Formats: sequence, structure tokens, C-alpha cells
Amino acid sequence: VIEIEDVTRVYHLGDVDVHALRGVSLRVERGESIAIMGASGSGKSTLMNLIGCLDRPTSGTYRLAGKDVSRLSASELARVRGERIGFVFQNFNLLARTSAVENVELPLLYAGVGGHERRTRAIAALEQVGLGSRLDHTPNQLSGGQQQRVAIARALVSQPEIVLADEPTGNLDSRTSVEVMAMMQALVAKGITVVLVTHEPDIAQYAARVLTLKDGKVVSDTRHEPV
Amino acid sequence: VIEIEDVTRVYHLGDVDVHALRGVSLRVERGESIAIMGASGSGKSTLMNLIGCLDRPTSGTYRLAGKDVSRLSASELARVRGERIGFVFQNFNLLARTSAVENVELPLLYAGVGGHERRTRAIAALEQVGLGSRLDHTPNQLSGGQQQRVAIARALVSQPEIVLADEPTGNLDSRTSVEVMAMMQALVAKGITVVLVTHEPDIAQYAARVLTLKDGKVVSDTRHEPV
Ligand SMILES: Nc1ncnc2c1ncn2[C@@H]1O[C@H](COP(=O)(O)OP(=O)(O)OP(=O)(O)O)[C@@H](O)[C@H]1O
Ligand SMILES: Nc1ncnc2c1ncn2[C@@H]1O[C@H](COP(=O)(O)OP(=O)(O)OP(=O)(O)O)[C@@H](O)[C@H]1O
Ligand SMILES: [Mg+2]
Ligand SMILES: [Mg+2]
Repeated sequence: VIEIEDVTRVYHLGDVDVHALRGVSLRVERGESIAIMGASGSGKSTLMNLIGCLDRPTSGTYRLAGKDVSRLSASELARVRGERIGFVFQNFNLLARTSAVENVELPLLYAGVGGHERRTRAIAALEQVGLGSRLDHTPNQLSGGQQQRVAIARALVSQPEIVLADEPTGNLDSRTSVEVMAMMQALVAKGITVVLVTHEPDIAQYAARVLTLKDGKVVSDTRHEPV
Repeated sequence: VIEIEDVTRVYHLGDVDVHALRGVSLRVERGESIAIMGASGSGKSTLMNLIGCLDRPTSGTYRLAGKDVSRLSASELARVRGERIGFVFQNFNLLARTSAVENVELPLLYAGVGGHERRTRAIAALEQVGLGSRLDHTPNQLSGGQQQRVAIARALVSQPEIVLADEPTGNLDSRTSVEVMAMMQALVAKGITVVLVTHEPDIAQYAARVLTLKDGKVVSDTRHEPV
């Protein structure tokens, strides 16, 4: 479902060029689970943004469910993102003056889901990550790990085909992390494709495949029995 | 140097009260290293904000280096924070339109350090966390772990007596985390008091003492040989 071929991404800063991705190729089958690891600055979030159609490669091709993403218009890209992809951002990207439940309703609002169903589904998603008693808190009234869980709930509420999670347990204690990974495994069991970036080997072991990036290149791609 | 006695912190949200800390007492000697662990939402960041003089308890007392913090004026508090405490925030709190090196210079600017020395020390602090090639990048031109390292450099550049680090390795790969913890250990060896919040047992083992919070209370406080 995800076919990335020889993709590069260069950031231009004045007279300096930062080569964040230097020729990455990746094929992910529908329903696979894959963990992306690598040192800080190795290009993991840049790759996730490309997969999530939030950014375009400098060169190379990206086909999502058979369609060449570079041929899509801005509005078609937005629709693909809204309908098919759920994204947990490394820095959460929650709306600041908006409550947890309203943040989680947002993907459903864009999908045209009615008010009553939106609220019911958003509450269920927040209860699933243990935040049933924090529905009306705004992000600055939540702990770091609670904000991260709101971001997770928001990514999952529209039941997307592909979940992209960038360091989803970075601010979570071990027990809450295990609960979140159990949710991710339940998604994989339902045929959803899950790509997660993590620096923690204990979290990576939940995926059937581990890809390691170094300086913008893939240095290993191994399969194993998931935990 | 840190004496917290029976401190509570209640957040009032309309008609709901959130009891984030429910009677916490803690004595930290000068030069000690202590790790604070506990589930997401257990009160760790709230406690760190109190220790760092960024917030006041609802009840209880806090003496810092012998002085009752509640007796200090707002400007005296600000001076204590600027001169004695270095804080690594869970969400980094970097200035958005400001380069890495200017973000790290900020504590020195407040301390009245001259321009040339500020720049030299800020560059050295950034090189120490491996960001010598990222001095002029603004936060949105840095990876998550790079932003975290700028926050660490900023906390250490003024050589404070007390370092408070809230999840300083949450976005760092294992090798970079080990380098950061080696820096923290070097500070302890120089007599600096280090309090760090972490959810990772591998990181907590670098401290000589581990305090665990649960629902706003201390449930264990154990000492061991640091790694
Ligand atoms: N400004 C606020 N208003 C209301 N409630 C708050 C506020 N800040 C924090 N809380 C609540 O206080 C509790 C403790 O928050 P705190 O940030 O100290 O937790 P934490 O232990 O640091 O969690 P984490 O590991 O997720 O960062 C949480 O349940 C949170 O929802
Ligand atoms: N907007 C930008 N402009 C310039 N350089 C950038 C920009 N965004 C990222 N970079 C650089 O590209 C490289 C890769 O960044 P990326 O965010 O993909 O790393 P990462 O693997 O996710 O790191 P981390 O584990 O720290 O989150 C980094 O060296 C970073 O400094
Ligand atoms: Mg990243
Ligand atoms: Mg916290």
C-alpha cells in the first residue's frame, strides 16, 4: 500500500543544504506493522511526513494505494490524508484553546460526521486511552503524557486504513505504553497498516519489521516474530 | 538544599478540583541526584514546577537553600530561578522564531553576560550535545530530539547549582540518551544537585535515589548504587 522509491528530501536554508533523506526506498504491504528506528536527526520524522502526504520529496516517487501521490492536487492530497491516514505527531500538534474532546472530534468534523456521533466517538476514543475524566481539559491543563494520549485518540477516531505514529510513547510510563501498544496491535489484527517511529527497543518489538535509518539512508530492514 | 513539606497543589477548573499533589514531602541534599518516576498524570511535572519556583503550592512549605520560597517577591523568585536553577521542560519551551544559539544564550543575557562571552558559551553548550552544525536553525528546522537537546543546553549554559530535567531523554535514541546522562553525571560529580523526571528505568538508574509518585503522593523513595 506504501511504495517509496529512491526518495530524497533536501531542506534549503540560505546557502546551506540539509540532506534529510538521501535515497530511501520502502515497500509496506497492507496490514503490515513496521517500526522505524535511528538516531536523533537521522530522518525518521521527515520520512513520516512524506508517507503522510504532509510534505513532498525533492526527488523519487511515492505511490499510496497504487496512486502516484505527486500527481494529486492539493485538495485531493488533503482528502487522502483526512480519509485514509491517522497521524500521531511527535510534538502532538493539538489545538491550544480547544478541549481534549473537541481536538479528538476534529477529523470527524472534516469527514462530515454529525455532531452527536462525533461526540460519542470522540468520548469513546478518549476513554480507550484512559482520559475519560479529562474530556474538557485544554492541552495546557493536561500532563505531557495526557496530551500525547489525546493526539493518539485523535489519530484513531476516524478508523483510518493507515496509522502513522511518531514516538507515540515518548512521554508515557511503561504501563500506559503497554496499553497503547496493545491498542496498536488490535489495529494490526483488524488489517490496519501501522508505521511507528520509536527510539525504544521495547516498543519496536511489537512490530513485525524494524527499519533503521542513519543519516537519511536505510541501513537495515529486518523481520522477526512480533511480541 | 530542597526542603518540601506536606505540599499540596489543587487546580480549580470551574466546579471541578484536580488534586495534582496531595501532601508531598521531600528533602534533597546539595549534590544529590534523584530520579522521579510515576504514571502519566501522577503529578511529576507539577512537583517539578514547584521545585523550580515556577508555581506555588496550594498548602505546605518549600525552603530552597534555607529560604522560605513563599516569602520571596516575584522579582526575587525570578532572580533565584535565573541564577540558581536550570530547567529542561517536558515540552522544551523554546522561542519559536529564535535560532538554537540565541535560545541557549537567553539565560546568560538575563544574567548580564556580555555578547561575546554569551555566544562562546552557548556554542560550547550546543557542541556538547552534538548540535554544533545546527546553531542557526530555528526550532521548526530541528528534529524533535534536536529541540530537546537545545533545551538541555539552555538549562546547563549558566552553570546552575540545581538542574531540574523533566523527561530529558523522551525524544532521544539510546546512544544520545547515554551521552546526555553522562553529562548529568559529570554535573553531579561537580556538586550540582540534579532532579530528573523519567519514565524509563534505564535512565532512572543513573541517579542514586528514585522517588515514585502515584496520584499525587510519594509511594516509594529508595536509594541504590548509581550506574
Ligand atoms: N493547569 C492545569 N489545570 C488542571 N489540571 C491540570 C493542570 N495541569 C495539570 N493538571 C492535571 O494534574 C495532574 C498531574 O499533572 P502533571 O503534569 O504533574 O503529571 P505528570 O506526572 O507530569 O504526567 P506525565 O508523565 O504525563 O507528564 C494530571 O492529571 C493533569 O490532568
Ligand atoms: N525545516 C527544516 N529545515 C532544515 N532542516 C531540517 C528541517 N526539519 C528537519 N531538519 C533537519 O533534517 C534532519 C532530519 O530531521 P528529522 O526530524 O527527520 O529527524 P528525526 O530522525 O525525526 O529525529 P528525532 O529522533 O530527533 O525526532 C535533522 O538533522 C534536522 O536538523
Ligand atoms: Mg523526529
Ligand atoms: Mg509531566
